[in-house]
Amino acid sequence: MIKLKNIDKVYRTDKIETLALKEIDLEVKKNEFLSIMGPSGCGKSTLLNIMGLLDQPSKGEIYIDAEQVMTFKDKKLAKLRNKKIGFIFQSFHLINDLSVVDNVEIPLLYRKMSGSERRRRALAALEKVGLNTRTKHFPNQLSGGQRQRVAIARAIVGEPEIILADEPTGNLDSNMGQEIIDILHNLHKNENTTIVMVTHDEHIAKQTERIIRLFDGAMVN
Amino acid sequence: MIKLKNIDKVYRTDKIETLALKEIDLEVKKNEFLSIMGPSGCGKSTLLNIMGLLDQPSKGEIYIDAEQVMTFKDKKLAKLRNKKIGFIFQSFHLINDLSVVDNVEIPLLYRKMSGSERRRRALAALEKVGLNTRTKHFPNQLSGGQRQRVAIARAIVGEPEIILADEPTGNLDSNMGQEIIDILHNLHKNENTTIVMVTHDEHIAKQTERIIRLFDGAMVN
Ligand SMILES: Nc1ncnc2c1ncn2[C@@H]1O[C@H](COP(=O)(O)OP(=O)(O)OP(=O)(O)O)[C@@H](O)[C@H]1O
Ligand SMILES: Nc1ncnc2c1ncn2[C@@H]1O[C@H](COP(=O)(O)OP(=O)(O)OP(=O)(O)O)[C@@H](O)[C@H]1O
Ligand SMILES: [Mg+2]
Ligand SMILES: [Mg+2]
Repeated sequence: MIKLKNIDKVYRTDKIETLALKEIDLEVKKNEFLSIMGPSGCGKSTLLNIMGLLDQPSKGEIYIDAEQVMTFKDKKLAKLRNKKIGFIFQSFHLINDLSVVDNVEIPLLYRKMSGSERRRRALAALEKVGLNTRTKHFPNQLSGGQRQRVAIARAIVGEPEIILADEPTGNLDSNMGQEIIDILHNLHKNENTTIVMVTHDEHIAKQTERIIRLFDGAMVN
Repeated sequence: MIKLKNIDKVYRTDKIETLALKEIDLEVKKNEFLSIMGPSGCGKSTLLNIMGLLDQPSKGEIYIDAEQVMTFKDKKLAKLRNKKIGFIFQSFHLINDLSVVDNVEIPLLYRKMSGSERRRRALAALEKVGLNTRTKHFPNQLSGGQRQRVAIARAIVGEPEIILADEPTGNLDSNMGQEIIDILHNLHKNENTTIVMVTHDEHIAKQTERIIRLFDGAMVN
């Protein structure tokens, strides 16, 4: 489903060059539920962003569903992303000027769907994450864990084939965190969703099918 | 050190009134290390913001170091905050236009101190949290956990009497998270710092002296 071949990623600031990813070879099978773990700063978000076509590698090849995407123009990449990938960002990236329900509807704007059908599905996704009493709030009127859950609802509302989740439970208590993981497991089992999840929580990672570990930009074992 | 008497906090949006805190009575002794736990949305950040004089309660009294602060004007509150309180925000609140080291120097701008002494102390705080190779980076060039550590360095750099930490390890792997907790324990032991920490991690909370639990805005047990 997702294939990365010999991926490097270099970041340059004024003073420092960081080799954030080194020779990453990774294949994520269709309908696999994979966890990625590793210390703070070791390259997990960078790897997920590259898988999600949000960032370009400095070197290497990427295949999404067997399509070679390195040659795609921006417009074609965006279309593929919107069609196939739901992304839960580590820092949520909610739109502050839009209400919670409007935020969650955004992925559905790319589809042929009536406004009332969009609203129905957005509210259903918000119900799943326990936020049906906060639909008209704005992001700055929510707790940290509530914002995280809006980001999760937005990623699942379109029932995408691939979900990339960057530390989806970091701001949640253990009960709510487990509820979120159960939602992901249900999508994995019932909708055949392919899921790649970055997490710092061993307990959560152990509930997935495979754990890969990064250290200093490289895969270990 | 911090005394809250019969604190209520009501938030009003267009449609919904939320009683975020209900009749909170809490005394934090000098040099105590207290944890606050509870489900997502139950009022922990609201409670910490009120303790940190960043938000006003709708009802009730607050005493910091025996001074009744409800009558203070904004300027006096800000002076007390800068003098006595270091705050680690759940969403970090770093300044994107300033480098990492400039962000960490900010609490020291309120003191009589040379520029070189400010820089020396900021770099020492960044060394403690493992970020000495990132001092010239900007916040948007950092990983999530690195941003969290900049927020921590900024809160401890002025060696304040009170540290209020809102989920300080949410974006950190367990090793780095424990390093941060060790830093807080050292400040508690060696500098007699009073620390109130919100956390979702039972393992971390058990290492502190007392755990209070919130549910739906009220203290339980
Ligand atoms: N500015 C605001 N306007 C309206 N409601 C608000 C506002 N800020 C917070 N709330 C509501 O008050 C309640 C408590 O929020 P708070 O941020 O204290 O929760 P929390 O315990 O820190 O949660 P988390 O663990 O998710 O960070 C939440 O239900 C939230 O929706
Ligand atoms: N835009 C950027 N410019 C320069 N360096 C960057 C940039 N983005 C990330 N980095 C660096 O690349 C490294 C990897 O970052 P990344 O965000 O992938 O880490 P991570 O494993 O997700 O960490 P965390 O667990 O803290 O979220 C970090 O050391 C970071 O400082
Ligand atoms: Mg990250
Ligand atoms: Mg909070």
